[in-house]
Amino acid sequence: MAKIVAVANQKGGVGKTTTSVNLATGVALQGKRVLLVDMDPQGNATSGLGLDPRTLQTTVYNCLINYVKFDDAVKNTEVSGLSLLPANADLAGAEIELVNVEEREKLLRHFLKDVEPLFDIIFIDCPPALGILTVNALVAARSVLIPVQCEYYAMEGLSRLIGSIDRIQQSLNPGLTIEGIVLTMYDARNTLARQVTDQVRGHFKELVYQSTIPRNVTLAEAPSYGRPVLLYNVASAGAQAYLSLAKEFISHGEKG
Amino acid sequence: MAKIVAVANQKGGVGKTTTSVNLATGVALQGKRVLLVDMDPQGNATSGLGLDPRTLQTTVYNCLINYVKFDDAVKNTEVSGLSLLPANADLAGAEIELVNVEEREKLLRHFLKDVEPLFDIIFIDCPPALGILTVNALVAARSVLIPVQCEYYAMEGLSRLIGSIDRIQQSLNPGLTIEGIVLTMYDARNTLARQVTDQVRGHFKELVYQSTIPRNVTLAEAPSYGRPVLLYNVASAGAQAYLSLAKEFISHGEKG
Ligand SMILES: Nc1ncnc2c1ncn2[C@@H]1O[C@H](COP(=O)(O)OP(=O)(O)OP(=O)(O)O)[C@@H](O)[C@H]1O
Ligand SMILES: Nc1ncnc2c1ncn2[C@@H]1O[C@H](COP(=O)(O)OP(=O)(O)OP(=O)(O)O)[C@@H](O)[C@H]1O
Ligand SMILES: [Mg+2]
Ligand SMILES: [Mg+2]
Repeated sequence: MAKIVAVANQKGGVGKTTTSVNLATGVALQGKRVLLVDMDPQGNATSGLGLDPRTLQTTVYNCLINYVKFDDAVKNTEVSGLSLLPANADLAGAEIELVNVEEREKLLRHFLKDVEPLFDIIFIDCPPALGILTVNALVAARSVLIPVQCEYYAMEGLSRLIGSIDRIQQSLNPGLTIEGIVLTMYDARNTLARQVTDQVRGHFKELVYQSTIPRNVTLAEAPSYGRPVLLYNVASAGAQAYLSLAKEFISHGEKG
Repeated sequence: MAKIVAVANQKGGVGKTTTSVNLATGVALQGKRVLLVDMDPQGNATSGLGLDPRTLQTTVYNCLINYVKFDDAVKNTEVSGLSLLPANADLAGAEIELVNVEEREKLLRHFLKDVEPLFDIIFIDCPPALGILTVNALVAARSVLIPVQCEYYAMEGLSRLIGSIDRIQQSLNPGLTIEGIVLTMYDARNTLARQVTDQVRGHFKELVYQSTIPRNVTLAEAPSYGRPVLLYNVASAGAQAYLSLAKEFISHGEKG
């Protein structure tokens, strides 16, 4: 049984895709068999791993809506051990098309049932909303990894996200837990980042990973080359932070 | 007739709320009567102007769904000349509740008909998605102001946004135009920001405002005090950039 982890936060631009792409890469480089599912119509995880969403014929959308087989949609990436189920703008149609579909929240969970045995870990990158796509990810997942940007609006939105996760636990997915909270875009020079970090660590305690991701321009440059930062510039502060997060993520899992 | 401008971009965290709050403030300080409508269930524009979304009894949601009058929901702000139609998490329910409502895309447009005569300019802050809330804003508005973060993923998403605006023009709102594109979080020290700026200016030419908003921590600090940056620290680079954008926005409008 694969460990299925949704990377979610309805606040925009907090580092969901950057965390999905680089943590999945870091975990694959430790020898695990990893799948990254891109559930965002923007297709940022897809382009962050070197594919152009506009050229793809089959994506996660076709798997969920047109019963296309996993094997016909999954793509290899430059990272050995990491596969990608890509997304493109077609996925935006799902919001409307799924409205009257029976068990529309469980489509991804059902689809991944046959896929799980092939992987050790499945990550799902979510869009910045709590709509049907994110709900599908939260129902398919066993846990949620929450990136939190070290800024005020991102911190403010955290309690609403935790509330939504609670509601999913009570109704559609009782086994859902919080995998962890990762602090992103931390800039040691500014007091706001330190204040947010203290508040989040103070409130969520051991749920917060020790590894903090610094604000580091290499992380923003890597996607323009279609490569995870670990392949683009492994010596950078951003790459090193995601390597350390990957190690922490794996050791958390082993403790069970 | 008020000028109604939607501030939209489905990419998350590009500075939609920061631009809505600070541009609306800058324009009000130039003597215009301004309304800011918060159409994001996160309620960031609401808290950025000093109100706690969780304590509000009536918001834009009640105006659209329960026929609450504008006067019973609108709030004054610390900025003279700037009023706010606030939002809170109730608005997230609208996605589901409006599904079978006749003319669900036009609710905000109809609601603002009676409100327009009271203001010179109405800004609408949009959530990071192209769902029913953003569509309502694009149908109510006469133009769209697009913040673009000077980074790769934000630039990549621009063509999809322009495509969506075209589709709204052809179907629901033929008069919709692009008010302008504002480059945000520009960091002169990094090549990526310069590359993105050159590409966006090269492609969209005079649609791009001369005023560029620098990455400036004061802009991220101001919301934690519930104040627009122009009241929090008017001498900061961020505040000065939004003042210059406000002047440019007004002079664009006068040229018609
Ligand atoms: N630690 C970091 N340091 C510097 N830049 C970063 C960092 N993490 C992410 N970025 C950049 O910040 C922007 C936002 O990150 P990203 O797109 O990963 O967030 P997201 O939460 O996935 O956004 P969305 O809500 O649109 O899905 C991107 O341009 C990305 O390259
Ligand atoms: N020019 C800037 N310099 C530094 N920080 C900024 C700047 N503009 C915005 N920020 C900060 O970056 C974060 C994202 O900005 P903001 O919330 O305005 O984006 P948004 O597009 O409204 O996000 P969402 O997609 O969630 O609605 C916020 O924490 C904000 O305070
Ligand atoms: Mg993303
Ligand atoms: Mg916003």
